[in-house]
Amino acid sequence: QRKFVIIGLGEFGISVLKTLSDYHMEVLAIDNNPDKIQMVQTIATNAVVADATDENALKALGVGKYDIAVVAIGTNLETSVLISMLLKELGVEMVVAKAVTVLQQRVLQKIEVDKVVLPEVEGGKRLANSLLGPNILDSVEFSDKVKYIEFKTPPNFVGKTIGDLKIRNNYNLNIIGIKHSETDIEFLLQAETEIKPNDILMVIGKMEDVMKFQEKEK
Amino acid sequence: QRKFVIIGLGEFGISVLKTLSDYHMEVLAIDNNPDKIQMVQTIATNAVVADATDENALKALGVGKYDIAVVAIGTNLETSVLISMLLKELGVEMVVAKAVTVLQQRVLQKIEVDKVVLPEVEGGKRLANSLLGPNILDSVEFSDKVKYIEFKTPPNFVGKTIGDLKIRNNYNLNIIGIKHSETDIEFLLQAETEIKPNDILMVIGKMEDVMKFQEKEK
Ligand SMILES: Nc1ncnc2c1ncn2[C@@H]1O[C@H](COP(=O)(O)OP(=O)(O)OP(=O)(O)O)[C@@H](O)[C@H]1O
Ligand SMILES: Nc1ncnc2c1ncn2[C@@H]1O[C@H](COP(=O)(O)OP(=O)(O)OP(=O)(O)O)[C@@H](O)[C@H]1O
Repeated sequence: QRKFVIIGLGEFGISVLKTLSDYHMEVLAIDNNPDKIQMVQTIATNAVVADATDENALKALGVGKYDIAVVAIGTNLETSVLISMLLKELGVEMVVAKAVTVLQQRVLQKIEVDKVVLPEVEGGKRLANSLLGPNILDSVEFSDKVKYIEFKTPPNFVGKTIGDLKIRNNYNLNIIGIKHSETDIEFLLQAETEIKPNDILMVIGKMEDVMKFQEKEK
Repeated sequence: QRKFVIIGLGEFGISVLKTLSDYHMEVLAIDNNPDKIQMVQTIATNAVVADATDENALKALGVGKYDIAVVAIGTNLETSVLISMLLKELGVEMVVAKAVTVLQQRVLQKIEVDKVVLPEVEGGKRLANSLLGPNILDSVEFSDKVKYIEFKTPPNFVGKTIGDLKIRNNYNLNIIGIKHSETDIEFLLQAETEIKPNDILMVIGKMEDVMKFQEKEK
Protein backbone atom coordinates (compact mmCIF):
# COMPACT_ATOMS: atom_id res chain seq x y z
CA GLN A 1 0.00 0.00 0.00
CA ARG A 2 1.32 3.39 -0.92
CA LYS A 3 2.50 5.87 1.71
CA PHE A 4 1.73 9.54 1.42
CA VAL A 5 3.31 12.64 2.89
CA ILE A 6 1.50 15.97 2.86
CA ILE A 7 3.43 19.14 3.49
CA GLY A 8 1.41 22.22 4.31
CA LEU A 9 -1.95 22.07 6.02
CA GLY A 10 -3.88 24.86 4.35
CA GLU A 11 -7.41 24.18 3.10
CA PHE A 12 -6.08 22.23 0.15
CA GLY A 13 -3.60 20.15 2.13
CA ILE A 14 -6.13 19.29 4.79
CA SER A 15 -8.68 18.30 2.18
CA VAL A 16 -6.16 15.92 0.57
CA LEU A 17 -5.35 14.53 4.01
CA LYS A 18 -8.97 13.96 4.99
CA THR A 19 -9.81 12.18 1.74
CA LEU A 20 -6.78 9.89 1.92
CA SER A 21 -7.56 9.12 5.54
CA ASP A 22 -11.16 8.30 4.66
CA TYR A 23 -9.70 5.56 2.49
CA HIS A 24 -7.41 4.42 5.32
CA MET A 25 -4.18 5.37 3.57
CA GLU A 26 -0.97 5.86 5.55
CA VAL A 27 -0.30 9.60 5.65
CA LEU A 28 2.43 11.66 7.27
CA ALA A 29 1.47 15.32 7.70
CA ILE A 30 4.15 17.99 8.08
CA ASP A 31 3.61 21.65 8.89
CA ASN A 32 5.76 24.17 10.73
CA ASN A 33 2.72 25.54 12.56
CA PRO A 34 2.02 23.54 15.74
CA ASP A 35 -1.67 24.50 15.74
CA LYS A 36 -2.14 22.92 12.35
CA ILE A 37 -0.44 19.72 13.47
CA GLN A 38 -2.51 19.70 16.63
CA MET A 39 -5.64 19.94 14.47
CA VAL A 40 -4.85 16.83 12.44
CA GLN A 41 -3.48 14.51 15.12
CA THR A 42 -6.51 12.25 14.96
CA ILE A 43 -6.72 12.26 11.18
CA ALA A 44 -3.18 11.66 9.95
CA THR A 45 -1.27 8.45 10.64
CA ASN A 46 1.55 10.70 11.83
CA ALA A 47 1.68 14.46 12.16
CA VAL A 48 4.91 16.33 12.82
CA VAL A 49 5.87 19.97 13.32
CA ALA A 50 8.85 20.65 11.07
CA ASP A 51 10.21 23.15 8.60
CA ALA A 52 10.05 21.22 5.36
CA THR A 53 12.77 23.37 3.77
CA ASP A 54 15.16 21.81 6.28
CA GLU A 55 16.79 18.86 4.54
CA ASN A 56 17.92 17.28 7.79
CA ALA A 57 14.41 17.41 9.21
CA LEU A 58 13.06 15.69 6.11
CA LYS A 59 15.80 13.04 6.30
CA ALA A 60 15.12 12.42 9.98
CA LEU A 61 11.47 11.82 9.12
CA GLY A 62 12.46 9.24 6.51
CA VAL A 63 10.53 11.15 3.89
CA GLY A 64 12.49 9.48 1.09
CA LYS A 65 10.63 6.23 1.73
CA TYR A 66 7.28 7.75 0.86
CA ASP A 67 5.72 7.02 -2.50
CA ILE A 68 3.81 10.23 -3.03
CA ALA A 69 4.35 13.69 -1.57
CA VAL A 70 1.91 16.56 -1.85
CA VAL A 71 3.42 20.00 -1.38
CA ALA A 72 0.38 22.06 -0.46
CA ILE A 73 1.89 25.49 0.00
CA GLY A 74 0.49 28.01 -2.42
CA THR A 75 1.49 31.39 -1.10
CA ASN A 76 5.26 31.03 -1.24
CA LEU A 77 6.72 29.79 -4.49
CA GLU A 78 10.28 29.72 -3.20
CA THR A 79 9.29 27.51 -0.28
CA SER A 80 7.25 25.23 -2.51
CA VAL A 81 10.10 24.93 -5.04
CA LEU A 82 12.72 24.23 -2.35
CA ILE A 83 10.62 21.57 -0.68
CA SER A 84 9.74 19.91 -3.99
CA MET A 85 13.41 19.73 -4.99
CA LEU A 86 14.46 18.28 -1.65
CA LEU A 87 11.75 15.64 -1.85
CA LYS A 88 12.87 14.59 -5.30
CA GLU A 89 16.52 14.46 -4.20
CA LEU A 90 15.62 12.37 -1.17
CA GLY A 91 13.99 9.82 -3.43
CA VAL A 92 10.26 10.42 -3.22
CA GLU A 93 8.84 8.81 -6.34
CA MET A 94 6.05 11.25 -7.12
CA VAL A 95 5.83 14.87 -6.05
CA VAL A 96 2.60 16.78 -6.55
CA ALA A 97 2.62 20.50 -5.91
CA LYS A 98 -0.16 22.99 -5.53
CA ALA A 99 0.17 26.25 -7.40
CA VAL A 100 -1.99 29.33 -7.53
CA THR A 101 -0.91 30.89 -10.83
CA VAL A 102 0.05 29.45 -14.18
CA LEU A 103 3.45 31.13 -13.79
CA GLN A 104 4.07 29.22 -10.56
CA GLN A 105 2.98 26.07 -12.37
CA ARG A 106 5.61 26.64 -15.05
CA VAL A 107 8.38 27.05 -12.50
CA LEU A 108 7.34 23.87 -10.68
CA GLN A 109 7.18 21.95 -13.94
CA LYS A 110 10.70 23.16 -14.81
CA ILE A 111 12.04 21.56 -11.62
CA GLU A 112 10.30 18.37 -12.68
CA VAL A 113 7.52 18.19 -10.15
CA ASP A 114 5.41 15.29 -11.42
CA LYS A 115 2.05 16.98 -11.26
CA VAL A 116 0.94 20.52 -10.52
CA VAL A 117 -2.57 21.27 -9.32
CA LEU A 118 -4.16 24.72 -9.65
CA PRO A 119 -7.36 24.50 -7.59
CA GLU A 120 -8.47 28.08 -8.33
CA VAL A 121 -7.95 27.89 -12.07
CA GLU A 122 -9.40 24.38 -12.39
CA GLY A 123 -12.30 25.21 -10.07
CA GLY A 124 -13.12 28.24 -12.20
CA LYS A 125 -13.24 26.18 -15.39
CA ARG A 126 -15.39 23.59 -13.71
CA LEU A 127 -17.86 26.13 -12.36
CA ALA A 128 -18.12 27.91 -15.70
CA ASN A 129 -18.80 24.64 -17.47
CA SER A 130 -21.55 23.79 -15.02
CA LEU A 131 -23.22 27.17 -15.59
CA LEU A 132 -23.27 26.95 -19.36
CA GLY A 133 -26.77 25.67 -20.00
CA PRO A 134 -30.20 26.28 -18.52
CA ASN A 135 -30.54 22.64 -17.61
CA ILE A 136 -26.97 21.72 -16.93
CA LEU A 137 -26.88 20.90 -13.26
CA ASP A 138 -23.36 19.76 -12.93
CA SER A 139 -20.63 19.28 -15.42
CA VAL A 140 -17.18 17.93 -15.13
CA GLU A 141 -14.38 17.86 -17.65
CA PHE A 142 -12.66 14.57 -17.97
CA SER A 143 -10.73 15.13 -21.08
CA ASP A 144 -10.02 17.98 -23.39
CA LYS A 145 -13.03 17.37 -25.57
CA VAL A 146 -15.33 15.08 -23.66
CA LYS A 147 -17.35 16.12 -20.66
CA TYR A 148 -19.71 14.50 -18.24
CA ILE A 149 -22.84 16.56 -17.86
CA GLU A 150 -26.13 16.12 -16.03
CA PHE A 151 -29.35 17.79 -17.06
CA LYS A 152 -33.05 17.66 -16.44
CA THR A 153 -35.08 15.60 -18.87
CA PRO A 154 -36.47 17.75 -21.68
CA PRO A 155 -40.31 17.67 -21.55
CA ASN A 156 -40.70 15.79 -24.85
CA PHE A 157 -38.48 12.94 -23.67
CA VAL A 158 -40.80 11.96 -20.84
CA GLY A 159 -42.52 8.63 -21.43
CA LYS A 160 -40.15 7.66 -24.23
CA THR A 161 -37.66 4.82 -23.96
CA ILE A 162 -33.91 4.92 -24.38
CA GLY A 163 -34.42 2.83 -27.52
CA ASP A 164 -36.93 5.35 -28.97
CA LEU A 165 -34.73 8.33 -28.33
CA LYS A 166 -31.61 7.02 -30.09
CA ILE A 167 -29.63 9.67 -28.24
CA ARG A 168 -26.31 8.57 -29.64
CA ASN A 169 -27.48 8.56 -33.26
CA ASN A 170 -29.52 11.72 -33.06
CA TYR A 171 -27.31 13.83 -30.84
CA ASN A 172 -23.85 12.22 -30.75
CA LEU A 173 -24.16 11.92 -26.98
CA ASN A 174 -23.67 8.89 -24.78
CA ILE A 175 -26.25 8.60 -22.01
CA ILE A 176 -24.51 6.67 -19.27
CA GLY A 177 -27.14 6.71 -16.59
CA ILE A 178 -30.30 8.22 -15.19
CA LYS A 179 -30.61 9.83 -11.78
CA HIS A 180 -34.11 9.31 -10.50
CA SER A 181 -32.91 11.06 -7.36
CA GLU A 182 -29.56 11.74 -5.70
CA THR A 183 -29.61 8.29 -4.16
CA ASP A 184 -31.41 6.36 -6.87
CA ILE A 185 -29.11 6.24 -9.86
CA GLU A 186 -29.63 3.75 -12.65
CA PHE A 187 -26.62 2.79 -14.76
CA LEU A 188 -27.62 -0.38 -16.52
CA LEU A 189 -29.77 1.26 -19.15
CA GLN A 190 -31.73 -0.95 -21.51
CA ALA A 191 -33.48 -0.05 -24.73
CA GLU A 192 -36.78 -0.42 -22.88
CA THR A 193 -35.81 1.86 -19.99
CA GLU A 194 -38.43 4.60 -19.90
CA ILE A 195 -37.73 8.22 -19.04
CA LYS A 196 -39.76 9.69 -16.18
CA PRO A 197 -40.64 13.34 -15.52
CA ASN A 198 -38.06 14.19 -12.85
CA ASP A 199 -35.25 12.09 -14.24
CA ILE A 200 -31.87 13.65 -14.60
CA LEU A 201 -29.95 12.44 -17.63
CA MET A 202 -26.29 11.60 -17.13
CA VAL A 203 -24.56 12.17 -20.42
CA ILE A 204 -21.08 12.26 -21.83
CA GLY A 205 -20.12 13.95 -25.03
CA LYS A 206 -18.45 16.97 -26.50
CA MET A 207 -19.61 20.30 -25.11
CA GLU A 208 -20.68 21.57 -28.51
CA ASP A 209 -22.92 18.53 -29.00
CA VAL A 210 -24.43 19.08 -25.56
CA MET A 211 -25.20 22.69 -26.41
CA LYS A 212 -26.72 21.72 -29.77
CA PHE A 213 -28.86 19.21 -27.92
CA GLN A 214 -29.99 21.87 -25.46
CA GLU A 215 -30.88 24.29 -28.27
CA LYS A 216 -32.93 21.62 -29.99
CA GLU A 217 -34.72 20.27 -26.96
CA LYS A 218 -35.35 23.42 -24.91
CA GLN B 1 -28.84 33.40 -24.02
CA ARG B 2 -27.87 33.90 -20.44
CA LYS B 3 -25.89 36.89 -19.22
CA PHE B 4 -23.18 36.53 -16.63
CA VAL B 5 -21.55 38.97 -14.25
CA ILE B 6 -18.30 38.13 -12.50
CA ILE B 7 -17.20 40.15 -9.52
CA GLY B 8 -13.59 39.79 -8.45
CA LEU B 9 -10.83 38.94 -10.87
CA GLY B 10 -8.55 36.70 -8.82
CA GLU B 11 -7.33 33.43 -10.31
CA PHE B 12 -10.72 31.83 -9.82
CA GLY B 13 -12.73 34.72 -11.23
CA ILE B 14 -10.50 35.06 -14.27
CA SER B 15 -10.71 31.35 -14.93
CA VAL B 16 -14.52 31.47 -14.87
CA LEU B 17 -14.41 34.50 -17.17
CA LYS B 18 -12.06 32.88 -19.69
CA THR B 19 -14.10 29.68 -19.89
CA LEU B 20 -17.41 31.52 -20.36
CA SER B 21 -15.81 33.73 -23.01
CA ASP B 22 -14.45 30.69 -24.82
CA TYR B 23 -18.09 29.71 -25.25
CA HIS B 24 -19.00 33.20 -26.42
CA MET B 25 -21.18 34.00 -23.43
CA GLU B 26 -22.02 37.61 -22.58
CA VAL B 27 -20.01 38.48 -19.47
CA LEU B 28 -19.68 41.66 -17.44
CA ALA B 29 -16.54 41.74 -15.28
CA ILE B 30 -16.36 43.98 -12.23
CA ASP B 31 -13.34 44.63 -10.05
CA ASN B 32 -12.26 47.63 -8.04
CA ASN B 33 -8.67 47.24 -9.20
CA PRO B 34 -8.07 49.02 -12.54
CA ASP B 35 -5.13 46.78 -13.46
CA LYS B 36 -7.38 43.73 -13.28
CA ILE B 37 -9.99 45.37 -15.49
CA GLN B 38 -7.29 46.45 -17.91
CA MET B 39 -6.13 42.84 -18.11
CA VAL B 40 -9.51 41.47 -19.16
CA GLN B 41 -10.66 44.18 -21.59
CA THR B 42 -10.28 41.89 -24.59
CA ILE B 43 -11.82 38.87 -22.90
CA ALA B 44 -14.98 40.12 -21.20
CA THR B 45 -17.92 41.56 -23.13
CA ASN B 46 -17.73 44.49 -20.71
CA ALA B 47 -15.24 45.19 -17.93
CA VAL B 48 -15.79 47.95 -15.38
CA VAL B 49 -13.86 49.30 -12.42
CA ALA B 50 -16.28 49.54 -9.52
CA ASP B 51 -16.64 48.77 -5.85
CA ALA B 52 -19.20 46.02 -5.85
CA THR B 53 -20.25 46.73 -2.27
CA ASP B 54 -21.64 50.02 -3.56
CA GLU B 55 -25.32 49.43 -4.29
CA ASN B 56 -25.60 52.48 -6.53
CA ALA B 57 -22.69 51.35 -8.64
CA LEU B 58 -24.33 47.95 -9.11
CA LYS B 59 -27.66 49.58 -10.00
CA ALA B 60 -26.00 51.89 -12.50
CA LEU B 61 -24.46 48.85 -14.17
CA GLY B 62 -27.88 47.23 -14.48
CA VAL B 63 -26.60 44.18 -12.65
CA GLY B 64 -30.16 43.11 -11.73
CA LYS B 65 -30.77 42.14 -15.35
CA TYR B 66 -28.08 39.47 -15.26
CA ASP B 67 -29.05 35.84 -14.93
CA ILE B 68 -26.02 34.54 -13.08
CA ALA B 69 -23.50 36.33 -10.89
CA VAL B 70 -20.26 34.84 -9.65
CA VAL B 71 -18.79 36.51 -6.58
CA ALA B 72 -15.17 35.47 -6.79
CA ILE B 73 -13.70 37.13 -3.73
CA GLY B 74 -12.28 34.64 -1.28
CA THR B 75 -10.17 36.62 1.11
CA ASN B 76 -12.82 38.87 2.59
CA LEU B 77 -15.99 37.20 3.80
CA GLU B 78 -17.70 40.45 4.73
CA THR B 79 -17.21 41.82 1.23
CA SER B 80 -18.36 38.61 -0.37
CA VAL B 81 -21.46 38.45 1.86
CA LEU B 82 -22.38 42.11 1.22
CA ILE B 83 -22.03 41.79 -2.52
CA SER B 84 -24.00 38.53 -2.62
CA MET B 85 -26.86 40.07 -0.65
CA LEU B 86 -26.96 43.16 -2.86
CA LEU B 87 -27.04 41.03 -5.99
CA LYS B 88 -29.96 39.00 -4.67
CA GLU B 89 -31.84 42.15 -3.66
CA LEU B 90 -31.27 43.69 -7.08
CA GLY B 91 -32.88 40.67 -8.68
CA VAL B 92 -30.04 38.53 -9.98
CA GLU B 93 -31.54 35.07 -10.38
CA MET B 94 -28.60 32.94 -9.39
CA VAL B 95 -25.66 33.97 -7.23
CA VAL B 96 -22.63 31.73 -6.97
CA ALA B 97 -19.97 32.59 -4.43
CA LYS B 98 -16.47 31.35 -3.95
CA ALA B 99 -15.41 30.48 -0.43
CA VAL B 100 -12.15 29.31 1.03
CA THR B 101 -13.29 27.63 4.25
CA VAL B 102 -16.29 25.54 5.15
CA LEU B 103 -17.18 28.15 7.75
CA GLN B 104 -17.38 30.83 5.04
CA GLN B 105 -19.51 28.45 3.02
CA ARG B 106 -21.98 28.13 5.87
CA VAL B 107 -22.34 31.88 6.23
CA LEU B 108 -22.92 32.28 2.50
CA GLN B 109 -25.48 29.51 2.49
CA LYS B 110 -27.30 31.20 5.38
CA ILE B 111 -27.74 34.31 3.27
CA GLU B 112 -29.15 32.11 0.54
CA VAL B 113 -26.41 32.24 -2.02
CA ASP B 114 -27.52 29.63 -4.58
CA LYS B 115 -24.24 27.79 -4.86
CA VAL B 116 -20.94 27.99 -3.00
CA VAL B 117 -17.72 26.76 -4.55
CA LEU B 118 -14.67 25.84 -2.48
CA PRO B 119 -11.88 25.35 -5.03
CA GLU B 120 -9.22 24.45 -2.45
CA VAL B 121 -11.33 21.90 -0.59
CA GLU B 122 -12.81 20.38 -3.76
CA GLY B 123 -9.42 20.38 -5.50
CA GLY B 124 -7.90 18.54 -2.56
CA LYS B 125 -10.57 15.82 -2.68
CA ARG B 126 -10.13 15.47 -6.40
CA LEU B 127 -6.35 15.17 -6.18
CA ALA B 128 -6.53 12.64 -3.37
CA ASN B 129 -8.99 10.53 -5.33
CA SER B 130 -6.72 10.57 -8.36
CA LEU B 131 -3.77 9.40 -6.24
CA LEU B 132 -5.57 6.48 -4.67
CA GLY B 133 -4.50 3.67 -6.94
CA PRO B 134 -1.31 2.74 -8.76
CA ASN B 135 -3.08 2.83 -12.07
CA ILE B 136 -5.62 5.57 -11.50
CA LEU B 137 -4.59 8.34 -13.85
CA ASP B 138 -7.39 10.73 -13.30
CA SER B 139 -10.51 10.60 -11.27
CA VAL B 140 -13.41 12.91 -10.93
CA GLU B 141 -16.32 12.82 -8.53
CA PHE B 142 -19.68 13.33 -10.13
CA SER B 143 -21.89 12.30 -7.31
CA ASP B 144 -21.50 11.33 -3.72
CA LYS B 145 -21.01 7.66 -4.43
CA VAL B 146 -20.21 7.35 -8.10
CA LYS B 147 -16.98 8.42 -9.68
CA TYR B 148 -15.50 8.56 -13.11
CA ILE B 149 -12.05 7.05 -13.11
CA GLU B 150 -9.48 6.27 -15.77
CA PHE B 151 -6.85 3.62 -15.42
CA LYS B 152 -4.35 1.66 -17.43
CA THR B 153 -5.47 -1.72 -18.69
CA PRO B 154 -4.43 -4.48 -16.30
CA PRO B 155 -2.03 -6.90 -18.11
CA ASN B 156 -4.43 -9.84 -18.08
CA PHE B 157 -7.16 -7.85 -19.84
CA VAL B 158 -5.11 -7.34 -22.97
CA GLY B 159 -6.44 -9.26 -25.95
CA LYS B 160 -9.78 -9.96 -24.28
CA THR B 161 -13.05 -8.45 -25.46
CA ILE B 162 -15.52 -6.34 -23.55
CA GLY B 163 -17.91 -9.28 -23.81
CA ASP B 164 -15.36 -11.71 -22.31
CA LEU B 165 -14.53 -9.46 -19.42
CA LYS B 166 -18.10 -8.92 -18.17
CA ILE B 167 -16.80 -5.95 -16.24
CA ARG B 168 -20.20 -5.00 -14.92
CA ASN B 169 -21.07 -8.48 -13.65
CA ASN B 170 -17.66 -9.29 -12.27
CA TYR B 171 -16.70 -5.94 -10.78
CA ASN B 172 -19.87 -3.84 -10.54
CA LEU B 173 -18.22 -1.22 -12.73
CA ASN B 174 -19.53 0.41 -15.87
CA ILE B 175 -16.89 0.81 -18.59
CA ILE B 176 -18.02 3.78 -20.63
CA GLY B 177 -15.16 4.12 -23.04
CA ILE B 178 -11.60 3.28 -23.98
CA LYS B 179 -8.87 5.83 -24.55
CA HIS B 180 -6.46 4.48 -27.11
CA SER B 181 -4.68 7.80 -26.81
CA GLU B 182 -5.60 11.32 -25.64
CA THR B 183 -7.13 12.05 -29.02
CA ASP B 184 -8.45 8.62 -29.93
CA ILE B 185 -11.27 7.85 -27.56
CA GLU B 186 -13.79 5.14 -28.30
CA PHE B 187 -17.21 5.37 -26.68
CA LEU B 188 -19.42 3.05 -28.64
CA LEU B 189 -18.16 -0.16 -27.06
CA GLN B 190 -19.41 -3.44 -28.45
CA ALA B 191 -19.14 -6.90 -26.93
CA GLU B 192 -16.50 -7.68 -29.58
CA THR B 193 -14.37 -4.62 -28.84
CA GLU B 194 -10.93 -5.93 -27.96
CA ILE B 195 -8.64 -4.42 -25.33
CA LYS B 196 -5.18 -3.39 -26.50
CA PRO B 197 -1.98 -3.05 -24.46
CA ASN B 198 -1.87 0.72 -23.99
CA ASP B 199 -5.58 1.24 -23.66
CA ILE B 200 -6.86 3.34 -20.83
CA LEU B 201 -10.18 2.16 -19.43
CA MET B 202 -12.78 4.82 -18.71
CA VAL B 203 -14.93 3.51 -15.93
CA ILE B 204 -17.67 4.70 -13.64
CA GLY B 205 -18.59 3.09 -10.40
CA LYS B 206 -18.29 3.41 -6.67
CA MET B 207 -14.80 4.07 -5.37
CA GLU B 208 -14.81 0.97 -3.18
CA ASP B 209 -15.61 -1.20 -6.22
CA VAL B 210 -12.79 0.47 -8.15
CA MET B 211 -10.37 -0.25 -5.35
CA LYS B 212 -11.52 -3.87 -5.11
CA PHE B 213 -10.98 -4.13 -8.85
CA GLN B 214 -7.49 -2.72 -8.50
CA GLU B 215 -6.58 -5.14 -5.73
CA LYS B 216 -7.77 -8.08 -7.80
CA GLU B 217 -6.22 -7.07 -11.09
CA LYS B 218 -2.89 -5.58 -9.99
N1 LIG C 1 8.58 25.73 5.35
C1 LIG C 1 7.44 25.15 5.73
N2 LIG C 1 7.45 23.94 6.31
C2 LIG C 1 6.31 23.35 6.69
N3 LIG C 1 5.09 23.89 6.56
C3 LIG C 1 5.02 25.11 5.98
C4 LIG C 1 6.18 25.80 5.55
N4 LIG C 1 5.78 26.99 5.03
C5 LIG C 1 4.45 27.05 5.14
N5 LIG C 1 3.98 25.93 5.72
C6 LIG C 1 2.60 25.60 6.02
O1 LIG C 1 1.90 25.38 4.83
C7 LIG C 1 0.51 25.62 5.05
C8 LIG C 1 -0.11 26.25 3.83
O2 LIG C 1 0.54 27.40 3.54
P1 LIG C 1 -0.10 28.58 2.71
O3 LIG C 1 -1.08 29.28 3.56
O4 LIG C 1 1.00 29.30 2.07
O5 LIG C 1 -0.83 27.82 1.60
P2 LIG C 1 -2.14 28.11 0.85
O6 LIG C 1 -1.89 27.55 -0.50
O7 LIG C 1 -2.52 29.55 0.92
O8 LIG C 1 -3.21 27.26 1.61
P3 LIG C 1 -4.69 26.94 1.14
O9 LIG C 1 -4.64 25.51 0.72
O10 LIG C 1 -5.56 27.19 2.34
O11 LIG C 1 -5.00 27.89 0.02
C9 LIG C 1 0.41 26.47 6.30
O12 LIG C 1 -0.27 25.73 7.28
C10 LIG C 1 1.86 26.72 6.72
O13 LIG C 1 2.02 26.64 8.12
N1 LIG D 1 -15.43 45.50 -3.06
C1 LIG D 1 -14.90 45.00 -4.18
N2 LIG D 1 -15.44 45.32 -5.38
C2 LIG D 1 -14.91 44.83 -6.53
N3 LIG D 1 -13.85 44.01 -6.59
C3 LIG D 1 -13.29 43.66 -5.42
C4 LIG D 1 -13.78 44.12 -4.17
N4 LIG D 1 -12.99 43.59 -3.20
C5 LIG D 1 -12.07 42.83 -3.80
N5 LIG D 1 -12.23 42.88 -5.14
C6 LIG D 1 -11.43 42.19 -6.15
O1 LIG D 1 -11.66 40.81 -6.07
C7 LIG D 1 -10.53 40.12 -6.61
C8 LIG D 1 -10.28 38.86 -5.84
O2 LIG D 1 -10.08 39.17 -4.52
P1 LIG D 1 -9.30 38.24 -3.52
O3 LIG D 1 -7.85 38.33 -3.82
O4 LIG D 1 -9.81 38.51 -2.19
O5 LIG D 1 -9.81 36.83 -3.90
P2 LIG D 1 -9.12 35.45 -3.90
O6 LIG D 1 -10.25 34.54 -3.58
O7 LIG D 1 -7.94 35.41 -3.02
O8 LIG D 1 -8.66 35.28 -5.40
P3 LIG D 1 -8.14 33.94 -6.09
O9 LIG D 1 -9.27 33.51 -6.95
O10 LIG D 1 -6.91 34.32 -6.83
O11 LIG D 1 -7.83 32.98 -4.98
C9 LIG D 1 -9.38 41.11 -6.59
O12 LIG D 1 -8.99 41.34 -7.91
C10 LIG D 1 -9.94 42.36 -5.95
O13 LIG D 1 -9.47 43.53 -6.59
